[in-house]
Amino acid sequence: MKIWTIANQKGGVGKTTTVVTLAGGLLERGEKVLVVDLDPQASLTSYFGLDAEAAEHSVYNLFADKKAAAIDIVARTQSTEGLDVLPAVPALATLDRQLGSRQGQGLILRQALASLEGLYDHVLLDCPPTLGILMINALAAANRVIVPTQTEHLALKGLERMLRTLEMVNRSRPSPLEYLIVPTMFDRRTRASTHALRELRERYEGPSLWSGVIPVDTRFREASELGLPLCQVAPASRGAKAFLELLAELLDSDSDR
Amino acid sequence: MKIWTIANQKGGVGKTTTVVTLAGGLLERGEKVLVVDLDPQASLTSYFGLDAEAAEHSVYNLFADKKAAAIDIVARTQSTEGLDVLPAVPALATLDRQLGSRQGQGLILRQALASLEGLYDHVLLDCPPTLGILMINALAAANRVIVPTQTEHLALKGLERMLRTLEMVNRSRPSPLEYLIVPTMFDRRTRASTHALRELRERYEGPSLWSGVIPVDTRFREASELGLPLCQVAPASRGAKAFLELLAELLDSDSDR
Ligand SMILES: Nc1ncnc2c1ncn2[C@@H]1O[C@H](COP(=O)(O)OP(=O)(O)OP(=O)(O)O)[C@@H](O)[C@H]1O
Ligand SMILES: Nc1ncnc2c1ncn2[C@@H]1O[C@H](COP(=O)(O)OP(=O)(O)OP(=O)(O)O)[C@@H](O)[C@H]1O
Ligand SMILES: [Mg+2]
Ligand SMILES: [Mg+2]
Repeated sequence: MKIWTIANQKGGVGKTTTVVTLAGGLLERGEKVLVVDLDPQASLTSYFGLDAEAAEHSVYNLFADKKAAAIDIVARTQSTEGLDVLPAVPALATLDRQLGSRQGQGLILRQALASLEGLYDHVLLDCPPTLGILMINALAAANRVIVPTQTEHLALKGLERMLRTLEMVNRSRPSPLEYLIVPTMFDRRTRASTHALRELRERYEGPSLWSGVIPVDTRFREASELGLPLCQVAPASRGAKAFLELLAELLDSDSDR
Repeated sequence: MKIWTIANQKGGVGKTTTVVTLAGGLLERGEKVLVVDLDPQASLTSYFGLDAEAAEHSVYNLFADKKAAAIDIVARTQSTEGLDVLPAVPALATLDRQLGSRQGQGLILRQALASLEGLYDHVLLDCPPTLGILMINALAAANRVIVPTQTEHLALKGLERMLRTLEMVNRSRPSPLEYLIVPTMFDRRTRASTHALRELRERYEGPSLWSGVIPVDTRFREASELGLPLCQVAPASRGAKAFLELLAELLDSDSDR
């Protein structure tokens, strides 16, 4: 069971979109997939038609009640066959205030997911756009981190901060966490986008920056309206093809390790 | 002195862009403007060329040190004449853990800004994409709230949650806070965008939804690369015109009250 965390402290860079689209690609390959929503916004939960306000069992239980088991909170998605979700609820926003200063709260998720070993091939974690206890838990639970970043100037600043957070987390892990920066919302018509991509490629070379890009594609919004991964709505679209290319490379490099 | 808070718990909806562009429009009218960055991401601080890592004085001081005065942390922007900033630093992300459970922490910003009365005509507060102590302070300090929301399906769910937060805050205020929902990133070429706008207009009528829209416009990214408000970079662009129209209506309705 491989655990991929999709994180970036900057908002609106395509984290949820990346989780949904990669999960769609893994399902097409016949894999068993679980997605975990760690965002009090509950975008991932709503994307798949689940009601974030009414969820009785959610990720919140794992943090609030030590005896809660992950298997009890798994929900089946209504729209997508074979995809399970650990849903979020707005109350996740209170965890930092409740648990923040207590020690040893960083491994709650890692232990909860360990109990699901063997039930899923891949588990994808969707993070909120904030550095807090939920993101720290997600980074501690991960085998690999994917960092979507918009190809525009402001987002590059946020990226430096995210990578510093990763370095901080790596200091308390047994083995360093591999990360991959994925340029998203690339718009080849605008200078600002091509400048930002060039800057990214100058600053981060080698294995930590994906060699491809996820282009701007209006079909993502249409897929979210239908509550389906883009690969199932428009497999020939530019956005879907780019994510399937990314997925193939991620799986290749997983099998090398 | 009017205080406008720009907030939405959903990430990437155009909060920082709204603060920057409205501030640019107010400056063109010869007003004295202060923008306040309450986001640990410090997008607004970086936008105007200030270094969020090195800022000695920042909004953090107002919360961490009761004797700190707002006037001591005002920084002049390097790129835009006549615009002052209260900068953010990444350490703002720790405030929820430090102060969260203590009572009476919601009026710190309101009191700090009261000491600047008479120095500025408008103060614009940029919020992080999280419901926490910083957003609560911003809502308590505001005369009016502007809620940018993307014209797409997922963002509409986040809007319901944001409006519930406003209702919660309104219960502890002397007079209810007026809010205006501003549809952003409208792309008339995609069905999902026109559907979302129609849904917005069906659900929210009257004074709480702006009758116009902010269109998708690639010039916003170019403006952010230059660190200038869009009105100064491309005053005839669709994005700039839409924000100037919004600004005219906001100022009209302010003078009516
Ligand atoms: N490549 C793309 N092209 C066009 N639109 C995109 C693309 N990727 C994401 N989007 C759209 O951008 C918006 C933001 O994406 P998303 O919600 O996935 O970001 P996020 O990082 O998860 O945001 P948050 O920080 O709020 O969690 C959504 O409306 C989504 O449909
Ligand atoms: N109308 C628009 N058309 C095109 N791009 C836009 C528009 N408004 C904002 N953007 C771009 O979208 C991105 C997100 O905008 P912005 O950073 O202002 O959102 P935000 O809500 O402040 O995000 P966060 O939640 O991280 O604070 C930026 O790259 C910005 O340039
Ligand atoms: Mg998200
Ligand atoms: Mg912002």
